[in-house]
Amino acid sequence: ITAKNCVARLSRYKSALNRFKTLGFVKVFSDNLADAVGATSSQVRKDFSVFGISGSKRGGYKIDELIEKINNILGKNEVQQVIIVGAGNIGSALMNFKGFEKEGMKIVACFDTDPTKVNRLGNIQVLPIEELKSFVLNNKIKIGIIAVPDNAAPGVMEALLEAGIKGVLNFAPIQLKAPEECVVNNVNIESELENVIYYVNALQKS
Amino acid sequence: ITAKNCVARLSRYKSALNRFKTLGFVKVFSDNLADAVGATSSQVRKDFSVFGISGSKRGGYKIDELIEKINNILGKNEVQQVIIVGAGNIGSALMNFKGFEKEGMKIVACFDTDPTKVNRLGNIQVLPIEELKSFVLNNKIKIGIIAVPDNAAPGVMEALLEAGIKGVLNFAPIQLKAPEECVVNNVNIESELENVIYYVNALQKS
Ligand SMILES: NC(=O)c1ccc[n+]([C@@H]2O[C@H](COP(=O)([O-])OP(=O)(O)OC[C@H]3O[C@@H](n4cnc5c(N)ncnc54)[C@H](O)[C@@H]3O)[C@@H](O)[C@H]2O)c1
Ligand SMILES: NC(=O)c1ccc[n+]([C@@H]2O[C@H](COP(=O)([O-])OP(=O)(O)OC[C@H]3O[C@@H](n4cnc5c(N)ncnc54)[C@H](O)[C@@H]3O)[C@@H](O)[C@H]2O)c1
Repeated sequence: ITAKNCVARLSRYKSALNRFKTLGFVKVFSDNLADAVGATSSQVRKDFSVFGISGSKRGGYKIDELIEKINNILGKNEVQQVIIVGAGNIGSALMNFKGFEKEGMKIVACFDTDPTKVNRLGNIQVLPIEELKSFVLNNKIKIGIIAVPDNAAPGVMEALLEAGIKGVLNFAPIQLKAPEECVVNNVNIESELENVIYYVNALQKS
Repeated sequence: ITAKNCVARLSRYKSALNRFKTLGFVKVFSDNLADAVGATSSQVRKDFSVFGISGSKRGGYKIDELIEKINNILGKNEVQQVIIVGAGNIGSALMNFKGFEKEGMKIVACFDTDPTKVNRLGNIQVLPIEELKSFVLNNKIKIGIIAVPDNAAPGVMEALLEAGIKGVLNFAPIQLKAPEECVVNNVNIESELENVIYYVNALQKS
């Protein structure tokens, strides 16, 4: 299976292509894409060859064709249903974000232990955590987002695995154990900010 | 200057140490830390030697001493002031998060072009974007977070650089150009979720 960085670059090429399209471009060269995502043009061509994407004879790529090819590779040809666990700050920010649906990712429900957060009437329902397993099984959900405090995250991970979830995006600053066949990506906002601060201080001292 | 992954592991060791402390641990071994962050114990020892951290003679590390050493390396001995640009979903989630202050990172103000978001009375003031430059200069702010739409992000980046910002955490899904002496870390939530979906689909097909 392809390396994570390569897939991450593919989604960055896609966002750049969508931006070029809104600017009225019809065709694009690997140099344009390289500049837009901070890669080299040979990296762009290499990534495309990994996924079997080739350019036109006279050079360059037709933007519409390229977007369609990348969308197929990223599994965008069908809507991917996603659930969130934790309707707090992060959970609400994700529920309110309109950008996911444009990209074929639909947040279909959110679960929380706090009864005051339950809302069955909202655009995205917030349901009690007890209903997680039946909801995931009945709707064949494969992807979950963890947005709960670190001490609750391992328990939530177990509940998701039990319900049959195959992929998790985790915002809690804790390493989660998952079996081979479950994909876990971590976003640690605190550590990203600490990282920036470390380098700013290191640059000032040097 | 030290590699980014090494610094990122350091902040993960720190969160694990804080958790061990709340569980009543006093001492810890590199194996414990390796398990907690998903690294190997030789990687833990290697990281510590990069930063000049050594264990006690009889083996293992005193948790309090280790936390203090890591906090010094990460620049936690003084409060780091941070500003946010964009008081939308992400900006509000970051403003409401209590975890930053515990770690010596303090969000001191947020800026927005939308006059209805301005709030000079909140715990963290939301100010008009016109006041960004004077606020950053008067308060010697070095770190900024970009939480605006992708088309507004390059303009915001320029304004931050002009005001003297030295480090940026960017949530907009776009590559930002910055001079050598400015650190930019990107968090692309959309691409992280796309990445999880890609691997879940790839695993299901294989
Ligand atoms: N908000 C931020 O900007 C930010 C920044 C860095 C890290 N994080 C991390 O992201 C995670 C979420 O942060 P937040 O600010 O949204 O927290 P929050 O406290 O606002 O929300 C957490 C939600 O999870 C719910 N919850 C707790 N235990 C649960 C369980 N077992 N099952 C289901 N729901 C449960 C709570 O009721 C609450 O609604 C945390 O791990 C935090 O460390 C957040
Ligand atoms: N919310 C999410 O879960 C999520 C997920 C993926 C990516 N993102 C990315 O994070 C960024 C922020 O997303 P959001 O959901 O918070 O958006 P949002 O629309 O809720 O908030 C954006 C805020 O920025 C302000 N703004 C616009 N132009 C500005 C400028 N030039 N200067 C100052 N303020 C300006 C707007 O008035 C608004 O308050 C976007 O780039 C988005 O693509 C967000």
